[in-house]
Amino acid sequence: MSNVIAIANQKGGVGKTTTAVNLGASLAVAERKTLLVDMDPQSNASSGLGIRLDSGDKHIYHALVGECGIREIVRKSELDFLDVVPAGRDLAGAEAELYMMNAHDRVRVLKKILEQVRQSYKYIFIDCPPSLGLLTLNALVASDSVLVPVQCEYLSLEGLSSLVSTVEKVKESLNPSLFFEGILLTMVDLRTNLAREVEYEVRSNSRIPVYNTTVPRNVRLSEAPSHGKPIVLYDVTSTGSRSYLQLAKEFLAQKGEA
Amino acid sequence: MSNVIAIANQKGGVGKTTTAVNLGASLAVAERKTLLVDMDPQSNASSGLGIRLDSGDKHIYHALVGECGIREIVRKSELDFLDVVPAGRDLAGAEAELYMMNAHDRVRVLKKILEQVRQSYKYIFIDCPPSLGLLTLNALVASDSVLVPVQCEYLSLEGLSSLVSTVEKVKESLNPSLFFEGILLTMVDLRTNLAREVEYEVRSNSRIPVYNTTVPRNVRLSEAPSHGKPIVLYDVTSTGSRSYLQLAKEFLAQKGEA
Ligand SMILES: Nc1ncnc2c1ncn2[C@@H]1O[C@H](COP(=O)(O)OP(=O)(O)OP(=O)(O)O)[C@@H](O)[C@H]1O
Ligand SMILES: Nc1ncnc2c1ncn2[C@@H]1O[C@H](COP(=O)(O)OP(=O)(O)OP(=O)(O)O)[C@@H](O)[C@H]1O
Ligand SMILES: [Mg+2]
Ligand SMILES: [Mg+2]
Repeated sequence: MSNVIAIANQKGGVGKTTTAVNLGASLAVAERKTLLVDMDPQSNASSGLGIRLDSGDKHIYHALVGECGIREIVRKSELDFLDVVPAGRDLAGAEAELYMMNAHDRVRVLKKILEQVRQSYKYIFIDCPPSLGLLTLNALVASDSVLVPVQCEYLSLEGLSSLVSTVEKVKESLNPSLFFEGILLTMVDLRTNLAREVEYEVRSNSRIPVYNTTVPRNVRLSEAPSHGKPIVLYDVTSTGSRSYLQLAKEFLAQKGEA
Repeated sequence: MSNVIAIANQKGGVGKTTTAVNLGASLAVAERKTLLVDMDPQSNASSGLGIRLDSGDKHIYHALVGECGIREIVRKSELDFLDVVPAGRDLAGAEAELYMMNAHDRVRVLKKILEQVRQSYKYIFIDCPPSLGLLTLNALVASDSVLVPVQCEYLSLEGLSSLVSTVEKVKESLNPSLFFEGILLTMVDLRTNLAREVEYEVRSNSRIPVYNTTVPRNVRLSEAPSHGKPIVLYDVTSTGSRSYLQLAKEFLAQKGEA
């Protein structure tokens, strides 16, 4: 039985890609078969795992517009139990193409594509772009649940209510079984009052479960993508790596799998 | 003679809104008549200047879809020389509506709207969302130049080439006089090698001018939005405030206006 999880937050720069890559990699280290689907035209998740596309290479865009099947574009990562469906720049053109489809079909394209590979993976993570447009909507319709990274900053907190109301709308009309996996507090710098206040605010007011694990600000996490490696391969001793391994443990315990 | 400047970068969380709000406010303190147009459905620039919309209030979305004129929605800020055109959440629906227009018109809507107010302001800044979709395209077509905040991180550097190629395409086909105002390095933490390496990389390789002024990481900048105030009103003594006042000076000097 596989789980499809969208990693979404329309606020930019909150740690969606860092979480998709490093939670995926940590679950692979725990030998759970995991697939990471990059749905962001910036393709940071792809490059963060060392995948460089050549100009003719097919990627998620081509599967979305029906030019290839998903099995053709799945790639291996450096970790045995982690595969990747990469994105390329022309994914930015996908939204205009999806708008040409009818309203019913245009939000179910990714869901249909993932049905072809779901059974081969225990966990499938979808890295979403920083918006609530058609690419993110496709991810929410294709997913069983949503994991929401939240930076310990005021502006990140402010956007949470729009994300919650979007997920609730998707749940009502398009994907009734969609639920919130949890909120992950990222880039936590406990030296500042702001981070403590935001953490307190999220934990006491949130209707969504909040992971006990938090990810501290750790420069090794922002160095790792330039080496095309997840943190567990770049610097397993770092606080960043320990946090994501800890998150993987908490995630598996919640799934009754620890 | 007014200048319209888009503040754009599809990478999320790099300091677009923080720069739009605080460069705008610093120019207002220098008594240049300035307008800030919020084109991001997250409406962080609006709330960062203390503007809270009620459910019936009109905003930029309504001007884009032709339901009101822009003069009706211009609001005063706490600074005499700074006005704001706010955004609300339903701006997220604008892209779907713009796609229903023909390809020629759908990218020129904001340009036509701003022509009605251009002569009343010396500088008009447009805060863009973290994407290269229709809202950002409208901003690039409506603008004379583009100011690009870049966070001193690897992933932020990686996205720069897609932004440059998008701006060049807009310049070729839609807005021939568009030019790069400059790159602003933000959230610079000189304690880390990464920030120094990224700064060196940007200054030595960039075909776009890079401001001498950089903005250090400063928690007061991220506290200010929760008080609805630009940094110059929240804490004028902070390094964040001094940096944006310094940027305003450099910006004006480049315009021959110091
Ligand atoms: N815990 C952390 N400590 C330090 N840096 C971090 C941490 N998490 C992420 N980063 C860095 O912060 C930046 C933003 O993170 P990331 O790109 O993962 O966010 P995102 O939400 O995916 O952004 P976008 O909205 O553009 O997709 C990146 O440069 C990343 O390397
Ligand atoms: N120099 C700085 N020092 C510390 N925090 C900063 C600085 N500049 C911005 N921030 C904070 O970092 C976060 C990201 O900044 P901001 O929201 O301005 O980026 P953005 O590019 O507009 O994001 P988005 O892509 O979501 O529109 C915010 O919480 C902001 O308060
Ligand atoms: Mg990302
Ligand atoms: Mg912003």
